[in-house]
Amino acid sequence: KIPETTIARLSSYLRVLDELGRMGFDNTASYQLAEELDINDSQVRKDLSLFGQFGKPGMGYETTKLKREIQKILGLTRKWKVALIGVGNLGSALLAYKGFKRQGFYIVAVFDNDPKKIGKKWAGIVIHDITQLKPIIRKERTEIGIITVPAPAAQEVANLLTKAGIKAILNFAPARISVPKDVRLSNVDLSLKLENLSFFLSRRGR
Amino acid sequence: KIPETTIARLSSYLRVLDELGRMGFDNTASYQLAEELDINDSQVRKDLSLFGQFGKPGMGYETTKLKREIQKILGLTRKWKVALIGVGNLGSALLAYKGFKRQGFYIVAVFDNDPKKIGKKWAGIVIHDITQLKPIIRKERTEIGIITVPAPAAQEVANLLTKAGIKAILNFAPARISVPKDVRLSNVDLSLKLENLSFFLSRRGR
Ligand SMILES: NC(=O)c1ccc[n+]([C@@H]2O[C@H](COP(=O)([O-])OP(=O)(O)OC[C@H]3O[C@@H](n4cnc5c(N)ncnc54)[C@H](O)[C@@H]3O)[C@@H](O)[C@H]2O)c1
Ligand SMILES: NC(=O)c1ccc[n+]([C@@H]2O[C@H](COP(=O)([O-])OP(=O)(O)OC[C@H]3O[C@@H](n4cnc5c(N)ncnc54)[C@H](O)[C@@H]3O)[C@@H](O)[C@H]2O)c1
Repeated sequence: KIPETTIARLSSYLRVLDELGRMGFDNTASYQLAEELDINDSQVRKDLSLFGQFGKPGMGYETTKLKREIQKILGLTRKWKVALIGVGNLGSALLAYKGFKRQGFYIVAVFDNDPKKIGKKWAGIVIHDITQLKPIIRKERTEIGIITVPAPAAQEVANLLTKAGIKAILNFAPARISVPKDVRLSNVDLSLKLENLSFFLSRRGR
Repeated sequence: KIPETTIARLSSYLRVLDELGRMGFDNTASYQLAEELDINDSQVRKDLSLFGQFGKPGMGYETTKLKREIQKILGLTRKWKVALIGVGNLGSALLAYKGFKRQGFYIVAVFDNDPKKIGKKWAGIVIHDITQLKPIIRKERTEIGIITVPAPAAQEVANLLTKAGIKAILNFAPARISVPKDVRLSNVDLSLKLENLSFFLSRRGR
């Protein structure tokens, strides 16, 4: 079972490799990835060794080859269709964000329950009625769901998503939601990011 | 030097302790925190030992006491004033999000450069002209800056923030920005969250 932190580091290695590739580095040493991310060289090599034998001892890794390997591990060598529920401020921002497409994630279906929004277009996509979730998700063959509705609606939306066959959910609502055992749930809480800053600021004061 | 992952785990321990406290657990064992977060018991104890001697061997920790200790470590026993720049979709969503206040982070000043937005009120707060950043940040004594402007504007906004005395920045724009050595910069990239899901989905297929 691969730890969450390892998966997150793999995503970070990918971004560093991307940049190193653009800067002309055909080969990458583990210490370069380590330095860029402020982690131990041994951690990088330990992470990569979990998935196979990449690179040659003393020779480092071929940049594009390692990048490709990590993309495979993270499932990024294909496109993923995403459904988003709750086209409010946050949902609209995510819908317009180009960073997701860059990694192969395409928001192809969006839903809301506000009659003023249903049927309207946003960022080139029509907003569907949430009551049509199951047939549209099946027709579009989306595999990932993003929840950006208010907290009280989050669990019912998660239920609709899992009943429609979605096996992976990214939840932004500040609500503890439960999903079936075979569904992967990831919760986003941006206050964690602010706490990382307050940790730093409060130590700085000494 | 405390690793980033440790700081993130401390925030997670806090949330678990909060819940355990609400459920009536006056005492908490490290394995309870470990189980809830799907990490090793030893990792929990290792993290906490970095900051002091909490709890008694074999007795666990007093829930409210440990919660208080972690809040101190993370700088959460006081309020923090936050400035936000870029009141678009994402900025508006963050402005309305109550989760930040719950941890003591108050967005007290927001800025934009769009004449249609400047002077208007959003979520009870007036949108200031970005050209007034320095005097307002000084007057409000904000210590944290949030950047939610488009990528091309991110660096110039970061420069304005650091020149105004801000020492901690949370950046959402997909741009690599540089800050002075004594400024803490945290970047948010939500596609990392989606990659955690695609990792899971692509392995599931086998
Ligand atoms: N995780 C974080 O760090 C973070 C940050 C900001 C916002 N949020 C959360 O994200 C969510 C969205 O925030 P926002 O500012 O965009 O809110 P919003 O009110 O602007 O948008 C919510 C949208 O969901 C729709 N909706 C409500 N109930 C629905 C239902 N049952 N089915 C379908 N659609 C429904 C609404 O019509 C609206 O369009 C909130 O839960 C908020 O607390 C989280
Ligand atoms: N990190 C992530 O995962 C993630 C997710 C969604 C959006 N984003 C990013 O967040 C940013 C905001 O996204 P959005 O959808 O809210 O965009 P938006 O266009 O709706 O909002 C941008 C706001 O910034 C203002 N602005 C532009 N230049 C400015 C300047 N120089 N000074 C002050 N204000 C200025 C605009 O007037 C507007 O109000 C973008 O960079 C986007 O790529 C990141």
